[in-house]
Parts: sequence; C-alpha cells; structure tokens
Amino acid sequence: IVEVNNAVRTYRMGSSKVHALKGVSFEVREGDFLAIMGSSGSGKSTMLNLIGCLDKPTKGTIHINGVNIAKLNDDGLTDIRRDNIGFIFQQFNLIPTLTALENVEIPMIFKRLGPQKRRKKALKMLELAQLGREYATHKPGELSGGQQQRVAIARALANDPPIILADEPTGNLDSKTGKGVMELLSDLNRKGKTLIVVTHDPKIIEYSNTTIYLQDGEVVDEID
Amino acid sequence: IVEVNNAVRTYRMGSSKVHALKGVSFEVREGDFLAIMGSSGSGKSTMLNLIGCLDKPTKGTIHINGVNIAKLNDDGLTDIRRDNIGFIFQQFNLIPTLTALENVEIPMIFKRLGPQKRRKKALKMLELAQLGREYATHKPGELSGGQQQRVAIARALANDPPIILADEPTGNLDSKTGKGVMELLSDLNRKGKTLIVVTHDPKIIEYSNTTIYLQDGEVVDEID
Ligand SMILES: Nc1ncnc2c1ncn2[C@@H]1O[C@H](COP(=O)(O)OP(=O)(O)OP(=O)(O)O)[C@@H](O)[C@H]1O
Ligand SMILES: Nc1ncnc2c1ncn2[C@@H]1O[C@H](COP(=O)(O)OP(=O)(O)OP(=O)(O)O)[C@@H](O)[C@H]1O
Ligand SMILES: [Mg+2]
Ligand SMILES: [Mg+2]
Repeated sequence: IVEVNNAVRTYRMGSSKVHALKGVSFEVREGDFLAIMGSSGSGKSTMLNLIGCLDKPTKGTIHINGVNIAKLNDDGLTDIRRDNIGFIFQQFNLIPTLTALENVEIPMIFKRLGPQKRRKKALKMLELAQLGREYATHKPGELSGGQQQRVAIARALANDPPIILADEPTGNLDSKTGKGVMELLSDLNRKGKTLIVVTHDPKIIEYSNTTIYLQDGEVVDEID
Repeated sequence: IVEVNNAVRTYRMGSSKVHALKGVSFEVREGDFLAIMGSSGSGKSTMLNLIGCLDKPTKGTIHINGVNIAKLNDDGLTDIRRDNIGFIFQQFNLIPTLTALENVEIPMIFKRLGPQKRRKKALKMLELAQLGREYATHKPGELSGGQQQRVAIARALANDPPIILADEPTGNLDSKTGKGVMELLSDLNRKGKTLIVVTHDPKIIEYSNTTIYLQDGEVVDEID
C-alpha cells in the first residue's frame, strides 16, 4: 500500500544543504503496523511527511496505493490525502481559534457530513482518543499538552482513513493514557487499518509488526 | 526558595469552571531537584506557570525568594522572572522568525550583553543542550521536534538562572539524547541550581531528590 523507493529529501539552507533523507527504501503492506524509530533529527518526520503527501521527495519515488505521488500536483496530493490518510502531527497543528470539537469536525466538512452527524461523530472520536467530553468546548490554548495531543489523534481518525500516520502520538502523555492510545491504535490495526507510527517509546515493539530504524537520513536496521 | 501555600487556580469557561489546581502546598529548598509527575491534565503545567511567574493563583500564595508574587504587578513579575528563572516550555515557545542562535540570545539582550559575548555564549548553550553547531542558523520551522526542544533548553540556560523550570524537557527526544539532557540538568543541580522538572518519564527518579505526584489538581503523594 506504501512503497518508498530511494527517497531523497534535501533542504537548501543558504549555500549549504541539509540531507534529511539520503535514499530510503521500504514497503508497507496493507494492514501492517510499522514503527519508525531513530534519534532526534534522523529524518523520521521528514519521511512521514513524504508518505502523508505533505511534501515531495527531491529524488526517488513514493507510491501510495500504486499512485506515484511525485507526479501529482497540489490538488492531486490533497485528494489522495483526504481520502486515504489520517495524520497525527508531532506538534498537533490544531487550529487555535476553533474548539476541540470543531477541530475534529474539520476533515468531516470536506466529506460533506451534515452538522448533526459531524458533531456526534466528533464526540465519539474524542471519546476514543480518551479525552473527557467536558473538554470538547475548550480551544487548544485552554487544554494541557496531552489533551491537545488527544484532540490531534481524534481529528486524524475523523474520516475513518485506511492509513494512519502518527508522529510521536504519546510524547505528551503519562504512561497510562499513552497505553490507552497505543491500545486504540492497535485496535484500529486489527480492524484492518495500516499504521505507521514514529516514536521514541521502545514499548511500541509490543504493538508493531515491523520496525525501521533511521540514523542520519538512512535506514540502518529493519526488523520484521 | 519556592513556597507554595494552598495554591488554587480556577479557569472560567463560559458558565462553568475548571479547577486546574485545588489547593496545592509544598516547599522547595535551594539546591533541590524536584520532579512533578501526574497524568495528563492533572495540573502540572499550571503549577509550573505559577512558580515561573507567568500566571497568578486564584487563591493562596506563591513565594519566590521570600517575595509573595501574588502581590506584584506585571513589571514586578517580569523582573523576578528575568533575574531568577529559566523556563523550558512544554511547547517550546520559540520565536519562529528568528534563528536558533537568535532565540537563545534573546534573554541575554535584556541583560545587556554585547553582540559578540551573546553569540559566543549562545553557541556554548546550544552545545551544552547537545545541539550540533550546524543548526544554529536554522529557524524553528527548519528544525526537528527534538532539535526545537534543545533550543528551548539552551535558551532557558542563557542567563545562568538560579532556578530552572522544565516542562517535559525530553518529550521529543530519543532515549540517548534525552539522557544527555537529564545529565546536563543533574550537573547544573550539582553546581547549586534549583530544579523543578515536570515529566512523564519515570527515569527522572534517578536524578531528582524529591517527587510530587499531582492528580486532578491536588498533591496525592510526596516522596523525599
Ligand atoms: N525546512 C528545513 N530546512 C532545513 N533543514 C530541515 C528542515 N526541516 C527539517 N530539517 C532538518 O532535517 C533533519 C531531519 O528532520 P526531522 O524533522 O525529519 O527529524 P526527526 O527524526 O523527526 O527528529 P525528532 O525525533 O527530533 O522529531 C534535521 O536535522 C532537521 O534539522
Ligand atoms: N486557559 C484554560 N482554560 C480552561 N481550562 C484550562 C486552561 N488551561 C488549562 N486548562 C485545564 O486545566 C487542567 C490542567 O492543565 P495543565 O496544562 O496544567 O495539565 P498538565 O498536568 O500539564 O497536563 P499534560 O501532562 O497533558 O501536559 C486541564 O484539565 C486543562 O484542560
Ligand atoms: Mg520528528
Ligand atoms: Mg503540561
């Protein structure tokens, strides 16, 4: 379902270059639960952004469901994203002027769900993400770090996407809440969703079926 | 050096109230290394913001070096903060339009350090925070999550403050880099700095000399 072939991503900084990814290749089959680990700055978020169609590789190819995303324009990328991918961002990327509930409803608006259906579904997603219903009306600035993280999780699940990409989804959670989130992701995987989770938490091994280790923009180990 | 006496912090949300802190009391002696733990939403960041003079309690008192901060106006709070406290924020709060180096230099400008001295000291702080020198010219949006976190750490140390408050300082770091940060904090503590660290990482116990557990805005356990 996801094929990464010699993906290179280079950033230009003035006269120098940052080689964030130096030629990464791997495959993810439908229904897999892949963990991506590696030290800070090793290229994990960069890799996830390529798979999530938020960025294009400098060289190499990324195929999502057989479609070469490097060949798409911005509209094409947006369509692929909206229909296939739920993304939990490392820094949440919530809209600060909207409530938690409205943030979760946003992807549903694009799917043209009516307001009653959206609200009901968004409340259910927040509950799945282990966030108490009383927080639905809080804006992100009125929530703790871990509560914001849970809103980001609920939003990623809003349209029931077949592929879920999670960038350090438990970084701001205590171990009990974090475990609840891992159980939720594991559950979604058992129901057939493909999961790619970037994390620093070694406990991911209890849930994933494959692990890739990145170091300085390269795959240094792959465990099945 | 820090005295918290029946600190209450209530937020108003429309017609309802959020009781973030319900009467918290504890003391921190100079040179202590206090860890504050507790589940997501339990009030840790709220508590740290009160101690860091970024917020005032709804009831109760906070004394920093014998000064009752509830009695200060905004200028008074700012002075106490600038002279005494280095704060590592849970969400970094870096200035997006400035480079990593400039972000670290900002507190030094208020101390009227000249540009050459500032630059030299800022580079040293980034090095202490384990961030490679090549990243000094990156803006926050050009840094990984864990690299931004390290810039936030370097900035908190910029003026060599006697009190360091850290809100989940290793949340975005792999275990090796995170351990390096913990060793740095421990080292500063050995040199006489007072440390208060909010964290979900149970390994903090290896470094702290006191631990407070918060649950629903109250202290439920204190271990010395
Ligand atoms: N816009 C950019 N311009 C220049 N360099 C960048 C940019 N974005 C990221 N980088 C660099 O690319 C490298 C990889 O970044 P990435 O965010 O993928 O790391 P990461 O593995 O997710 O790290 P972390 O665990 O800290 O989140 C880093 O060294 C970073 O400084
Ligand atoms: N401005 C605000 N308005 C209303 N409620 C708020 C506001 N800020 C925080 N809260 C609430 O206060 C409670 C405590 O928040 P706090 O940020 O202190 O938690 P925390 O222990 O740091 O959690 P985490 O581990 O997730 O960072 C939370 O339930 C949060 O929703
Ligand atoms: Mg990252
Ligand atoms: Mg917090």
